[in-house]
Amino acid sequence: KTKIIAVSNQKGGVGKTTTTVNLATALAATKKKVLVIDLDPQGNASTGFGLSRGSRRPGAYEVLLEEASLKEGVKATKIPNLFLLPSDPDLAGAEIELVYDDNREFKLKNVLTRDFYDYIFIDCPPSLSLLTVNALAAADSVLIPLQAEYYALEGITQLLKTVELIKRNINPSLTVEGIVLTMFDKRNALSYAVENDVREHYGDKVYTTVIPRNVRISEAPSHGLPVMVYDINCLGSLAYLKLAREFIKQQKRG
Amino acid sequence: KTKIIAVSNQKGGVGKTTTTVNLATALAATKKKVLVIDLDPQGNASTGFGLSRGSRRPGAYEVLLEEASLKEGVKATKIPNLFLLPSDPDLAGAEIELVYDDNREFKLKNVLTRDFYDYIFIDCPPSLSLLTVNALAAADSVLIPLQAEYYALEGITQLLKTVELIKRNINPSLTVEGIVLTMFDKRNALSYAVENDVREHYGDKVYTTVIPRNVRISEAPSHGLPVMVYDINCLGSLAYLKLAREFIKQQKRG
Ligand SMILES: Nc1ncnc2c1ncn2[C@@H]1O[C@H](COP(=O)(O)OP(=O)(O)OP(=O)(O)O)[C@@H](O)[C@H]1O
Ligand SMILES: Nc1ncnc2c1ncn2[C@@H]1O[C@H](COP(=O)(O)OP(=O)(O)OP(=O)(O)O)[C@@H](O)[C@H]1O
Ligand SMILES: [Mg+2]
Ligand SMILES: [Mg+2]
Repeated sequence: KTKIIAVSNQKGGVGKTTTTVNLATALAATKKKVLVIDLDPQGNASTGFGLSRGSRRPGAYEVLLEEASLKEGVKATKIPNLFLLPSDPDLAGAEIELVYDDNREFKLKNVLTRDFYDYIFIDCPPSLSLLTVNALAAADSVLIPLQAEYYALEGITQLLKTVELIKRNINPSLTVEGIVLTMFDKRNALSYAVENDVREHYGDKVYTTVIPRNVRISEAPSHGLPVMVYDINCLGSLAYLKLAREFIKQQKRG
Repeated sequence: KTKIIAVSNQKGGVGKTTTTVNLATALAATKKKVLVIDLDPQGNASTGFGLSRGSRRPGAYEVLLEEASLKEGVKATKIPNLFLLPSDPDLAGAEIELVYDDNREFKLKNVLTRDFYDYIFIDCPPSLSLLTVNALAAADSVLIPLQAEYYALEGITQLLKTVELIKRNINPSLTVEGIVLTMFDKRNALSYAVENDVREHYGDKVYTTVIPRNVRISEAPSHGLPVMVYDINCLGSLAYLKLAREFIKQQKRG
């Protein structure tokens, strides 16, 4: 019943948090019950939903180390049907503390229950470290935001190799949910070059929907709101709504 | 004689690699001998200097684990006076392998010699993990690229706390070299808001030079060239040249 999706890419600043926050918001608007897990010690997804720094405990750190239950960690957001397991800088300590634990890859998988939510999205940090491995071990699929830039394109092969490794050794049911192009700039030939390259290599794994570079998207976090709520009519919101429709259509196909 | 500078920010995609590659190139053009250490398993700095994926071994991984000497790992680049210790995805394995080593924070410091180069720049991955700790333990100072965006601004306090922690426990001589604003968009009010906030909080730690968002900067890596070499007259190159002049002036003041 519940589908668990990790949003991951070890390349930094490619739109992982922005995609998690806005795709989750769009799905919640269609009356789906959605949980966002902020697995990045930076806590950007928690900020994106307007949760103050002082009200994030217990959060992902305590839940991973079994000092609090998932129920105790999950907070409601301003958005109906959308819940958040927040994070704070302590989460960075979990990486070191879990290294000696035999079960270290499965800490997150073991605390997630599939009874209440329709979707669980996990916002990953920009690395392939233990926190990301926990997300990929717990997830049914991985959604990959890909910035339309050269360095970002270079990293995708490494990421897909890691996904294969996890699938073979830790989580046999892990699939690629899809690749979504982000920060696409229509005035920049490089964006089209990256798009052509990605569609050629990864075919229908790449969403038709492309997220444009849009200033309203980068303004929204300073108001603690997803761009869909901050400015529903901007190009950024319209693109994420379109992505949500495409995502839902794919779920039906199965 | 040799100054060692870590370029670090756990926020992803803020211009760490771009700043490392271009500041190093500008200094090499003034006849200083410069070494760039690519401490990010993504290997973007190695790509930025045009080093093919197949010629990166031995590199940072082998040198950190003492399987090769620094001299064996360092490669010449197309740019006179500029040398590179490249990295590849194996470097991600070093994080796990070094955890059991009593000296794990000082592996890099112990292999760096200060006899040949005027400057050593270390390009860090987007995290505060063991690789970044190694860079901060080995460095005299840390240069912080700060993207003119809200999420990036949020992360700066955490980074400076970590720098203080490293200074107190591991490397008492570590200082902040400076904060440089990157990807500044003159048409976007958010950029000015971030600039005002940073200059108010961090005063003269913030370089006067601001790096504008410039499409030529993002095109250069696909040609394996620093933007200074790819297009010396573009706004991006002029900004990094100005940053280099400001950086050199600060070194003289000491
Ligand atoms: N389509 C877009 N248009 C304009 N700005 C965007 C867009 N998507 C994201 N941004 C901005 O770009 C920056 C990077 O995006 P975001 O933080 O979502 O990336 P990330 O992959 O989560 O980064 P990290 O690797 O640090 O976790 C943020 O400041 C965000 O507001
Ligand atoms: N001033 C700029 N104008 C336009 N594009 C830029 C600028 N600076 C960097 N870029 C582009 O933005 C992307 C992010 O920059 P870069 O890779 O240097 O950041 P980073 O902090 O090193 O990222 P990571 O956290 O993944 O290591 C790259 O594709 C780069 O080409
Ligand atoms: Mg993020
Ligand atoms: Mg980088």
